[in-house]
This record gives sequence, structure tokens and C-alpha cells, in this order.
Amino acid sequence: EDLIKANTELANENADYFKKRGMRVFEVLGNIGSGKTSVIECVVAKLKDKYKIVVVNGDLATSIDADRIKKHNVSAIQINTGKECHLDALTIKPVFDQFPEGTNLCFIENIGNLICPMDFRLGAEKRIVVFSISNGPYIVRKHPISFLETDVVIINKVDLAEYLEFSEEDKKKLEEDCKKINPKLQVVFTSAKTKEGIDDLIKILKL
Amino acid sequence: EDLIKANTELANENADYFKKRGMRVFEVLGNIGSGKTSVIECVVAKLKDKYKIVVVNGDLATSIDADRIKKHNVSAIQINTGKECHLDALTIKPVFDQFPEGTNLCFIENIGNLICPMDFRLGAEKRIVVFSISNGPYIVRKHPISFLETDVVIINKVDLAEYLEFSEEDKKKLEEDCKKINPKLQVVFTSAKTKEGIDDLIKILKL
Ligand SMILES: Nc1nc2c(ncn2[C@@H]2O[C@H](COP(=O)(O)OP(=O)(O)OP(=O)(O)O)[C@@H](O)[C@H]2O)c(=O)[nH]1
Ligand SMILES: Nc1nc2c(ncn2[C@@H]2O[C@H](COP(=O)(O)OP(=O)(O)OP(=O)(O)O)[C@@H](O)[C@H]2O)c(=O)[nH]1
Ligand SMILES: [Mg+2]
Ligand SMILES: [Mg+2]
Repeated sequence: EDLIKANTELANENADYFKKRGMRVFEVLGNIGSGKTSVIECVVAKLKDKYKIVVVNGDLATSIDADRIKKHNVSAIQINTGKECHLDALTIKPVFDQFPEGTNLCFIENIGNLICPMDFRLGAEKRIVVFSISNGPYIVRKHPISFLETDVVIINKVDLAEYLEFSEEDKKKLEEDCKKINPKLQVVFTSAKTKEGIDDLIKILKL
Repeated sequence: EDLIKANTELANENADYFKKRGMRVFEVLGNIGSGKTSVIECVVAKLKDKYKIVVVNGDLATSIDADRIKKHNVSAIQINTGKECHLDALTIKPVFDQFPEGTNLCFIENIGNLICPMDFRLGAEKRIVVFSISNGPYIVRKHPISFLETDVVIINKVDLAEYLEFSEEDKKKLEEDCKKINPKLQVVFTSAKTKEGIDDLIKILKL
């Protein structure tokens, strides 16, 4: 598909630009309400004294997510796509000029969607997919494509496990489903509420 | 957009076909894991002695959802789209021949996605969007388009309200957000777990 090919070339241009500016960039994807913003909040809260961070939030509408990041005294830029169900390498370019001088770490939160953003790389060092145990036990099997072009998987909201009757067995199966599709995946269980797994995530990202 | 226009004409053809066959058809949309299948399960469990029901389940992969419906001794047909993030009026046509003789009620569960399916009507009598309170309090404001072309909104998983610290105020605001975007919306709070709101939903659908 020509659009995807053209986008991948622009994504590679972005990757070169980030490298020149000395910025490490991570893309955060995942279905609606899985906890993308919450997990990013946990991570930036821990790293804001170690890095100069900017977060780019993509949504169809509102600046709610960027505003949440700003409450941590961390720079955040909101992109509203109106109707587009995914960010792409071109639509994020205009915000690069807004990155403060000396920015060396960036998280890009994509539109809440587990399907459409997968084909459109942004040029990040690693792609992180976030889903939650409240989505049910079969989300990975139902969306295999979403785990092929991904480096790290975050299984969030583990604090709800007991209440949702989500057993250790269920958690293990989810992790196995991930690795069956893509053996290179790094999987981490987190709770943005209790901060469980956040330190492990930071280690995995080598931050 | 020509594709959308062409699809709407096919959707109208489907609507005529359903009418000829004496079938009432409802489309169920919503983000991944919001409870579409669970709510459909509750409704068909209650109505299977009153109607001859068929459920059409759309997913990228697996027959997990159709298999769940079949456990209720209700006909279910799975459509796998592979990569397509929404059903459309054309892709559902081939399953019409599989509807058992005398079918008079059909639920079509669309792909888990709050954005892309909205433009592609299927020809149903009513469109029902399902999201859950575990998605956070701003899902409606972040996806206004998803509520314009919709008739009924189900706010699911209300049994989790106390555990998620989702107040009555939060619930009221969600309902107001819906009606601000589309005053004609009918909104019902449900729990597929406790069956709360299911009878109200059946009343709203005039079933
Ligand atoms: N219990 C629990 N709730 C969580 C956790 N992480 C996020 N939430 C809640 O889940 C809801 C959605 O969280 P967000 O961080 O907004 O999710 P998101 O993926 O950024 O959502 P969108 O950007 O709208 O797609 C909010 O009400 C959060 O408070 C968690 O680990 N545990
Ligand atoms: N606590 C609680 N859990 C629910 C409720 N409804 C659904 N669930 C759970 O939420 C998870 C997802 O439910 P599904 O019915 O599969 O959701 P879905 O929208 O059909 O999911 P997809 O088709 O994969 O997009 C499952 O683990 C359900 O048991 C509810 O009202 N309360
Ligand atoms: Mg977010
Ligand atoms: Mg389902």
C-alpha cells in the first residue's frame, strides 16, 4: 500500500531528526482507555528530574490528555486529528519546532485504537502497546497484527485482577499469547494506580 | 467520500432486505472490551424464547465471540476481516443466506473500534454504542463523532463504579456529555455482570 510505504520513509526521516537532536522517542499505542496517559504520567513523574521530557498526545478532540501531563510540570503538546483514527509520520512533524531546547526524551501517545495506527510508524526508537486486563482474556488473539510491529507490551490495571476475577493463570495466558505472536516482545504487567511494574517498564526502556 | 456514499446505498438495500424477511436488526458498536458481546449475551438470554435470534460477530480474527453466543443455544455467525477495522454493508451480505428460516431478530456486533465503523452503516434499525466506565470519564468528549450517528448509548460495567471510584456525579456527566452532542440519544447504564439495566435496554429497543 503506497501510503504506508511513503509514511515509513517519513518515519525514517523523523528517526534521523530525533537522533540529530539527541532525543530518545517512544510511541505509546493501545485501545481506548487502556491507560496510555496514566502510564505515561507514572513514567514522567519518575523521570522528569533525570530527563528533559516532552509528551505529544494524539486525540480526535480535546486537550484533556496533554493537560493531564502538564499538571506534572512536564511539557505536553496536543494534536487533534478531528476524524483521523491514527497519527502518522507527517502529522507529527509540525510539533517538532515546539519541543523545548534540550529536550532529550519524548513519549508520543497515539490515538486510542489497537488496529489502525499499527501500519503508520512515527520514527520512534520503540513501540509500546498498552492494553488492560479489563478488556477480557482474548484481546491478543483477536488482534494479532497489533503485536507484530511492536517492541514492548504493557498489560495494565493489574490492581483490578482480584475484583475482575482475573487469575494468575489468565495473566500467564495473556503473556503467552503475546510471545506466541512475537517472541521478541518484552511484556510487563503494570498498575498506573499502585505504580506496580513502572520501575520494570523504565528498566525495559533503558531509561 | 465516495466509498461512504456507496456504502450507505448498500446499507439501505440491506435495510429493505431485512424488512422483507421480517427481521429487526440492531448494530452494536463500541471500543475494544467495552462489553459488546457480554451485553448481547444478556439480551439474547432474555429474548431467545420470544424471538428467533441470530447474532453476527465481527472481529479481525478468531471465532471467540460467536462461540460465546452459541453457548446460549442461539445462532451466531462469525465474520473475520483479517485487517479491516470495521464491518461494512457489503461484507455482511454473504452471511444473510446463513440466517435460519424464520429469523426475526438480529444483532450485529461490529469490530471493537469507536471511530472507524461510524461512517459505514450496515442497514440496522438502530445503532447502539457500548462503552464502559472503566474507560475513564472523558471518552464521549474525546470521540464526539461516535455519538452523532448513533441511536442508543450503553454505559456498561457500572458494577465497577465503587471500585473505580466512579461517582454518581461522574456517571451523570457522562450522560450529559452524550446528550450535549446528540440530544436524541437514549442512554442506559448497564452491568453485564449483575444484569442491571438489561431490562431497560430491552424496553428502549422495543423488544
Ligand atoms: N484501576 C486502575 N485504573 C486505571 C489504571 N490505569 C488507568 N486507569 C483508569 O482508566 C481510565 C483510562 O485511563 P487513561 O490513562 O485515560 O487511558 P488512555 O489509554 O490514555 O485513554 P485514551 O487516551 O482516552 O484512549 C482512567 O479512569 C484511569 O484512571 C490502573 O492501572 N488501574
Ligand atoms: N465487571 C464487569 N465486567 C464486564 C462487564 N461486561 C463485560 N465485562 C468483562 O469485560 C471483558 C470484555 O467483555 P466483552 O463482552 O468481551 O467485550 P467486547 O466489547 O465484546 O470486546 P471485543 O469484542 O473484544 O471488542 C470481559 O472480561 C467481560 O467479562 C460488566 O458489566 N461488568
Ligand atoms: Mg490518553
Ligand atoms: Mg466482543
